[in-house]
Amino acid sequence: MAVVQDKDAPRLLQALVARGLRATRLASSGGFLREGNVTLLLGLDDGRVEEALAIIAETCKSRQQLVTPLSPIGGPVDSYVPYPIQVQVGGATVFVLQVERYVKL
Amino acid sequence: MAVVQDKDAPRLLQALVARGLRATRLASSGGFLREGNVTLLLGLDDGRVEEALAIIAETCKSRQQLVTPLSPIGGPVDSYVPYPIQVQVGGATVFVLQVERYVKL
Amino acid sequence: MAVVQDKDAPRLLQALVARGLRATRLASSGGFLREGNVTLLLGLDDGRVEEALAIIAETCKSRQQLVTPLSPIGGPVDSYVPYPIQVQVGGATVFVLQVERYVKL
Ligand SMILES: Nc1ncnc2c1ncn2[C@@H]1O[C@@H]2COP(=O)(O)O[C@H]3[C@@H](O)[C@H](n4cnc5c(N)ncnc54)O[C@@H]3COP(=O)(O)O[C@H]2[C@H]1O
Ligand SMILES: Nc1ncnc2c1ncn2[C@@H]1O[C@@H]2COP(=O)(O)O[C@H]3[C@@H](O)[C@H](n4cnc5c(N)ncnc54)O[C@@H]3COP(=O)(O)O[C@H]2[C@H]1O
Ligand SMILES: Nc1ncnc2c1ncn2[C@@H]1O[C@@H]2COP(=O)(O)O[C@H]3[C@@H](O)[C@H](n4cnc5c(N)ncnc54)O[C@@H]3COP(=O)(O)O[C@H]2[C@H]1O
Repeated sequence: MAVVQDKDAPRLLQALVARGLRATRLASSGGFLREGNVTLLLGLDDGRVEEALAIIAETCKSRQQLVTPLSPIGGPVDSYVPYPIQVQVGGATVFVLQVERYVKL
Repeated sequence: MAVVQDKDAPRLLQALVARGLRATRLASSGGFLREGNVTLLLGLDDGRVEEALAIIAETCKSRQQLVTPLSPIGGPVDSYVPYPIQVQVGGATVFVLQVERYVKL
Repeated sequence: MAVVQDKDAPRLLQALVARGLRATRLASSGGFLREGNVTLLLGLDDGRVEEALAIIAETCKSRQQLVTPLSPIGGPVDSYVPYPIQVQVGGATVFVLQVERYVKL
């Protein structure tokens, strides 16, 4: 499962399809910034995981962005004054899970 | 992966972010009641699973609710007359899956 | 996790609920055709996986469909002329994952 930026998702899907790699796209949003992003479910043969990771690395560039979080990180909610902070977004967060069985009906 | 009530999701996300735990939010709905709920994807270090479960338990209270399911449970569809039943909702349903590899690109 | 066609999802959910099998529905879309489909998260006891697979097989019929993909498969984007191709859709794609722990809060 790979969580990627909204902006990078179309190019990533096109690159995966071009290599015959299958994917399902789920709309999602980040827990911290609450902005929309994309979670992709990729069912891959063991031998093609590295290839998929390389495609994700090529198409999902990581970059700096100035953002203002909606709520305090750890402090009390009522005395919170929102202020912009610099975070590293883009890139991709990938979880590789072992599939016990793959069934095509 | 944790399935929680719509109403509990914002407080749960805030509590997770406050402890520096990362999460991705997916819009979902229940198979039985067909009401909207929230599925959270939490990539956690092995050592922080208990802490995350404790945060989920604190913020997602389980409660009784009177509901009318849209379709029959097991019986024929055409002779179905909807009637309210008491179900236990809220709380959270959590599936802990072993992640083989975690890759940050 | 089972990826099924939009059209088959309501009947599949009804059949699962009728047998007391629990499910969560996530809105999704296909990587290739970019059409909406449905991803179901089914938390099942080990002994009921076969039963769930049989229900999915019965309710999700696979069929031929004429479609025109939005973008080229592998070739250059600028010289692409969309043309209809015959693909096999419907059916279901199921990933069975081992759950290490199931927690109900
Ligand atoms: N408590 C905190 N304090 C300071 N900065 C924080 C923070 N939590 C997140 N950030 C920063 O904000 C960016 C966006 O996080 P968000 O949770 O909205 O959006 C996240 C989230 O949807 C997903 N994600 C990342 N790690 C995850 C994990 N372990 N589990 C589940 N989802 C994850 O990927 C998106 C992008 O993550 P990425 O790491 O590239 O970028 C993160 C990170 O640089
Ligand atoms: N066949 C049935 N007969 C009688 N009562 C039934 C039933 N199926 C469900 N219920 C009751 O209705 C509540 C809502 O179920 P729903 O499927 O809409 O919404 C569910 C579903 O989206 C998800 N969920 C629970 N267990 C799951 C599982 N094993 N696999 C996937 N999703 C699950 O968590 C939500 C809340 O579940 P929770 O257990 O707290 O609460 C459930 C349960 O108390
Ligand atoms: N590169 C390609 N070249 C030619 N034909 C291609 C192709 N990629 C997909 N197709 C065909 O198009 C149908 C729809 O694919 P889509 O990606 O939109 O929608 C897919 C996708 O959302 C999901 N899916 C299938 N296999 C998957 C996998 N390994 N990983 C993740 N999602 C998968 O299930 C949906 C239905 O898949 P299904 O196999 O029944 O049907 C597929 C397949 O017959």
